[in-house]
Amino acid sequence: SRMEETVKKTIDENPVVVYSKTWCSYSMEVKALFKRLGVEPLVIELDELGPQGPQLQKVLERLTGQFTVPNVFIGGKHIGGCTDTVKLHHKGELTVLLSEAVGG
Amino acid sequence: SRMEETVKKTIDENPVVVYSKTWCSYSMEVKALFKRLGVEPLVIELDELGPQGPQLQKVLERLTGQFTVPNVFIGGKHIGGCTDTVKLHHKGELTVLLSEAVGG
Ligand SMILES: N[C@@H](CCC(=O)N[C@@H](CS)C(=O)NCC(=O)O)C(=O)O
Ligand SMILES: N[C@@H](CCC(=O)N[C@@H](CS)C(=O)NCC(=O)O)C(=O)O
Ligand code: FES
Repeated sequence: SRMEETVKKTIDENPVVVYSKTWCSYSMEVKALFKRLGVEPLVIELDELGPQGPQLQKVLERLTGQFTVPNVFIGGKHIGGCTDTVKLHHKGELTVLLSEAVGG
Repeated sequence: SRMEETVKKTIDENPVVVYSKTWCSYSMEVKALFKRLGVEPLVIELDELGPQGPQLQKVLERLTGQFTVPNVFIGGKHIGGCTDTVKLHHKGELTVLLSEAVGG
């Protein structure tokens, strides 16, 4: 669908993408982690898109199997949610992924 | 207001009360913590109450200064949110409050 193409394009063209909800603490945590690492992800707040928000969430579910927020992509790859991203960071793997994606 | 009276009554009559949202991970975390401690709070899911949900959130804000979920009460006292409850637990104070409230 058109929306699926838009999401794929967004994920491919931006090194770090976070689909989020403004009032969700898990989304805030992931955004704060990237900020601490000096990375500025492209953040898409699903609750600020009106009816397109829930539609986008369904598209993300079709593409990744994950309906929930935050939904994180690095270097075009689906990473997962907040707990997945934090786990990668604790293993020292997040900065590696980020430098590959952002370093280009 | 009537709703304020209902909330005050609920908080006074139940040793542990959590105002929550079903799909919120912070609310899930606080509910899971109580479960691990063998406590069964009265859980009120604000997103299952229709239009009363947001009204209740406003009443909780008027009574406690806190609009966000989870909103936790123990022994009739306002505790705060997820981070507040977890902090009390780490300090060893949560189980003391719980045994006073639940012990009766
Ligand atoms: N373990 C996941 C949990 C994700 C999750 O359950 N997110 C909630 C909000 S905190 C969600 O998306 N619920 C459904 C929704 O809000 O549409 C993570 O760390 O990201
Ligand atoms: N530090 C607070 C954060 C609470 C918070 O921001 N909660 C969010 C959901 S995770 C909220 O209630 N947002 C507004 C809303 O959902 O109505 C806590 O630990 O409980
Ligand atoms: S909505 Fe509460 S942690 Fe996401």
